[in-house]
Amino acid sequence: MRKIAILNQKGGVGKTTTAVNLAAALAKLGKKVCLLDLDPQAHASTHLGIHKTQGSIYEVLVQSKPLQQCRVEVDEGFWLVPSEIDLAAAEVELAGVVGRELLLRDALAADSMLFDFCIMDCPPSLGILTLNALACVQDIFIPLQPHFFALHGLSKLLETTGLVSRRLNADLTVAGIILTLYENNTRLTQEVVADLNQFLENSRGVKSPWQKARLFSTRIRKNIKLAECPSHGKSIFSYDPKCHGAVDYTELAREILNIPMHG
Amino acid sequence: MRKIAILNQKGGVGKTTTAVNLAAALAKLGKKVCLLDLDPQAHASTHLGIHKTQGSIYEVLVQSKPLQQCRVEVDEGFWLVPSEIDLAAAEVELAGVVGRELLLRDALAADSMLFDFCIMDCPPSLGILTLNALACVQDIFIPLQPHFFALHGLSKLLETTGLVSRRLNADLTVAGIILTLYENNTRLTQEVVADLNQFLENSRGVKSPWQKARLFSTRIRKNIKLAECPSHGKSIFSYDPKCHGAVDYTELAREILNIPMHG
Ligand SMILES: Nc1ncnc2c1ncn2[C@@H]1O[C@H](COP(=O)(O)OP(=O)(O)OP(=O)(O)O)[C@@H](O)[C@H]1O
Ligand SMILES: Nc1ncnc2c1ncn2[C@@H]1O[C@H](COP(=O)(O)OP(=O)(O)OP(=O)(O)O)[C@@H](O)[C@H]1O
Ligand SMILES: [Mg+2]
Ligand SMILES: [Mg+2]
Repeated sequence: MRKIAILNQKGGVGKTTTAVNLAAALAKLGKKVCLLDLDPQAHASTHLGIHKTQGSIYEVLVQSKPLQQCRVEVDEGFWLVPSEIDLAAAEVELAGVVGRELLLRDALAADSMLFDFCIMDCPPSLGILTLNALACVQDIFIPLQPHFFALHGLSKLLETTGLVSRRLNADLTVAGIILTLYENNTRLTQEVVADLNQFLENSRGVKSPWQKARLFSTRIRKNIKLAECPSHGKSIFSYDPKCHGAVDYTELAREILNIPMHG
Repeated sequence: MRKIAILNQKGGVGKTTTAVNLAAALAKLGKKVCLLDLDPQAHASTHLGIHKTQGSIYEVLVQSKPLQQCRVEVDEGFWLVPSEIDLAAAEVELAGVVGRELLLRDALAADSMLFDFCIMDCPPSLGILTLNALACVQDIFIPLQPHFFALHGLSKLLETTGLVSRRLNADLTVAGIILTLYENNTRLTQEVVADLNQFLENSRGVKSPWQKARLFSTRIRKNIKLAECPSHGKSIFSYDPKCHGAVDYTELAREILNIPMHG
């Protein structure tokens, strides 16, 4: 099972939009996908019209409830473990717990259901919830809006992945950066993309979790449909399967699966 | 001194852009303004090209350093107390401290320097840093992007203001909602604005901190200049004083000061 954390401590850069629609795209391509909503604001859950019924990720982390009991099937091959607002309390409740960053890893290890992909939507912080994701995934995908603060936050994010990789999870790698809310025609976008490419170039020779990180060639263009579909409790594929948002997330899923776009 | 928290736990909705440029606009209109950067990601500080030199809000909250010693003058009548990444640790360090939500209130009470406005840029969460702001301000301004999750987060935010108002700060009121990243031509925008207006209408009769909250008539339009100026370490007024971003934040400042736009 390939485990992927969708991570960026900067707010509002398309983490949830990416987690939900990439998971949905992979399921449409025939993969079996589990999405974990790790944000107390529960936007991924709300996006898919799901409220906690049988259990939430809060109960998994704080009360050791099995993932199996909390998981709901959203669509064919597409499962969700929802979040709830109580998860905000977890950061304080877990503060003193031994191995508090490894609770999700334990929960996944105990889970018998098989998936091709487990995708985790992280909150806009590098706190205990995000650390739980980092401690058990192989890949980090970083959605990034090509604005000024993009580069600033990136070095702090990478520093954290370095720490987790050394202390908790030797398998951790930054697979790549997904450009989101992409608008090609601005000079700011071009400057930030150039800076990012430069940064990734410079990291190639030095051993680190982001040594092989790349800019995904698929860019998620700004498309109002992606902002509309959460209000209908749907992924973009159930809402408007022909719009740019759907095209872009399908293309990203194919890139991740290494299937040629028209192959 | 009028104390204002710029608050919304949703990420990336223009809190920092508003805190910085509203503070700058008020200073341009002759007011004496202090901006407090309460976000460990220190974007307001970075936006203005300031790194902590003599002290940061972390030392104020955790080590009781006087605000006076940390404050830097950014521009005429415009002062900043910067943040730094160590502030992220404060949430854990302060977890057990008695009266941990009242540390900023104490610091402001001990501050002898007089300002017309103290504006606080809050992080995208309702944790201890944001609570410190809520425990000592009179007004909350909520920057809000008219997208689906806007309304969802709003009720949780208001619930928190209710708690703080009852337990810690009877003066707390939600003054208003500032529409940000505003693009008039989408149906989604119109729907969300209509829902917001409805919600505010319904709240009029019930005693609560948001009973008199209004939608500011000034809307901050999407303008790439606002995204560019942080990379130059400037407010919009030093970067491009004639662009829409500068016009909108000046208009917002005037609305707040109750000066007619052309009066
Ligand atoms: N490509 C896009 N085109 C248009 N709107 C988008 C796009 N991607 C995201 N949005 C909208 O932008 C807002 C922020 O996106 P989203 O909530 O996915 O970001 P996030 O990084 O998960 O935020 P947070 O840090 O709060 O978790 C949402 O209203 C979303 O619908
Ligand atoms: N009116 C606008 N027009 C264009 N870009 C904007 C506008 N307002 C903000 N931005 C840009 O959008 C991004 C998010 O804005 P900002 O950082 O102010 O939000 P925030 O709510 O403070 O985010 P966070 O939750 O991470 O603290 C930034 O890159 C900023 O430059
Ligand atoms: Mg999110
Ligand atoms: Mg901010």
